Amino acid sequence: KIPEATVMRLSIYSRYLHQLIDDGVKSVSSDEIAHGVGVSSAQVRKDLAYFGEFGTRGVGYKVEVLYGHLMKILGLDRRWCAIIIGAGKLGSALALYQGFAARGFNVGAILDASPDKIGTKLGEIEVEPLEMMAQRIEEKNITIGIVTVPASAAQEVTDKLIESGVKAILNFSPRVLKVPGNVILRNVDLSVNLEVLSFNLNYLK
Amino acid sequence: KIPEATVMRLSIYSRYLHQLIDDGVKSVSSDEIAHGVGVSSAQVRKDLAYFGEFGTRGVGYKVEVLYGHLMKILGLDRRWCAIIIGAGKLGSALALYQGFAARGFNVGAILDASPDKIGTKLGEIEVEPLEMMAQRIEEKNITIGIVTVPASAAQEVTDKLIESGVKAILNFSPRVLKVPGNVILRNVDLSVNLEVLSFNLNYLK
Ligand SMILES: NC(=O)c1ccc[n+]([C@@H]2O[C@H](COP(=O)([O-])OP(=O)(O)OC[C@H]3O[C@@H](n4cnc5c(N)ncnc54)[C@H](O)[C@@H]3O)[C@@H](O)[C@H]2O)c1
Ligand SMILES: NC(=O)c1ccc[n+]([C@@H]2O[C@H](COP(=O)([O-])OP(=O)(O)OC[C@H]3O[C@@H](n4cnc5c(N)ncnc54)[C@H](O)[C@@H]3O)[C@@H](O)[C@H]2O)c1
Repeated sequence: KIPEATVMRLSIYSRYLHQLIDDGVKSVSSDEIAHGVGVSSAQVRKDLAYFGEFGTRGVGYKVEVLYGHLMKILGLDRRWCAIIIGAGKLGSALALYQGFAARGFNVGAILDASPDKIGTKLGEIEVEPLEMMAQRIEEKNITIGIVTVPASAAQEVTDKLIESGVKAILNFSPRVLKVPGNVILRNVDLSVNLEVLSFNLNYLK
Repeated sequence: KIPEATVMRLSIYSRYLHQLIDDGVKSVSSDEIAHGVGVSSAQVRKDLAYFGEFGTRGVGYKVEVLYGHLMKILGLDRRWCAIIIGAGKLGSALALYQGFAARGFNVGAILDASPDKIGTKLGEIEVEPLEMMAQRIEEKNITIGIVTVPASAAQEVTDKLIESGVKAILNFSPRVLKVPGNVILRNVDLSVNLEVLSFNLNYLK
């Protein structure tokens, strides 16, 4: 099993390599990657070793080749389509966030239960009622459901998403969701970021 | 240097231990913690070993004692106060998120540059103009600045926060910020969570 921290670092390495490509750099060493993203070069080599041999010892890696490999491993050599359930403050901020499209994730539909939200526009997309879920998921080949509803509605919304065919759930609600074994669930709690700050403020004192 | 992934796991262990305290459980083994949060027991022991000896071999850990240690290491044995700059969709969703207060982080003030936002209420707090920054940071002993403004305003807002005395910045804007060496900077990009999903959807295929 690949540690999640490794997958998140691959994402960071790929963004760094993308910057090198923009700057016209042709080859790079693990030391340079390590320095560029703020980890040890041993960590870079360990992370890449999970996926086979990429570079030549002593010569380093060809930037374009390594970048292509990483994007393929992360599944970013294709586009993914997501659906957002809950067009409230968080859901709207995510719907309009340019960072998703830049990494290959499109928002194919945004649904909400409230009449005041249905019919409003978020960028190019119109907020639709929940009844449109199965149709939009099929039409746009949506595999990822993003849950930004209150805790009380989260499990019911998740069950509907899975029934309608999504394969992965990104849950922002403060509720522990139950999903079948063949569905990937990831919970986001932004307070963990604050705890990393409080750890550093406390530890470095 | 403690790996960031270790700090994030300590946060998860502490939440799990909190649940055990609620359930009246008095002692727990590293195997049980590992099983409860979904990592290996070797990982649990390795993470805890960074901070000294906590349990007795063969007997396990006293839940309340270990919980107290972890909260102290994370700096959560005290409360922290944060200020949010940018009362847009994301800033308002963060201002109202109960998860922050539950982990010991209060939002002491919310500022914005736009006249339509100033004077509106988010929960108990009124959105105020940027001129109030230094006063609110001093009055409420604020150490963390949360940046939820557009990329074009992010560096200027960060400079003002640091001038006004914050010690750490949580940046949501898609801009690479420059901060002095004595200020802790953490960038959040929610698309990384989608990439962990695309990795798993791709890898498990
Ligand atoms: N994980 C984090 O770090 C984090 C941060 C901020 C907010 N949150 C959580 O995200 C969720 C949304 O927060 P928000 O500030 O956007 O809240 P909000 O009230 O602004 O938005 C919630 C939206 O969900 C809709 N909704 C309610 N029930 C529904 C249902 N059954 N089906 C479809 N839509 C439904 C509402 O109409 C509303 O538009 C909350 O659960 C909140 O706790 C999490
Ligand atoms: N990191 C992520 O994963 C992620 C996700 C969503 C949004 N974002 C980013 O978060 C930021 C906010 O997104 P949003 O959807 O809330 O946008 P928004 O437009 O709804 O909110 C931005 C707010 O900032 C205020 N503002 C602008 N200039 C300011 C200044 N100089 N000082 C103080 N306030 C100022 C505006 O008045 C507005 O209220 C954007 O940069 C966006 O790209 C990041």
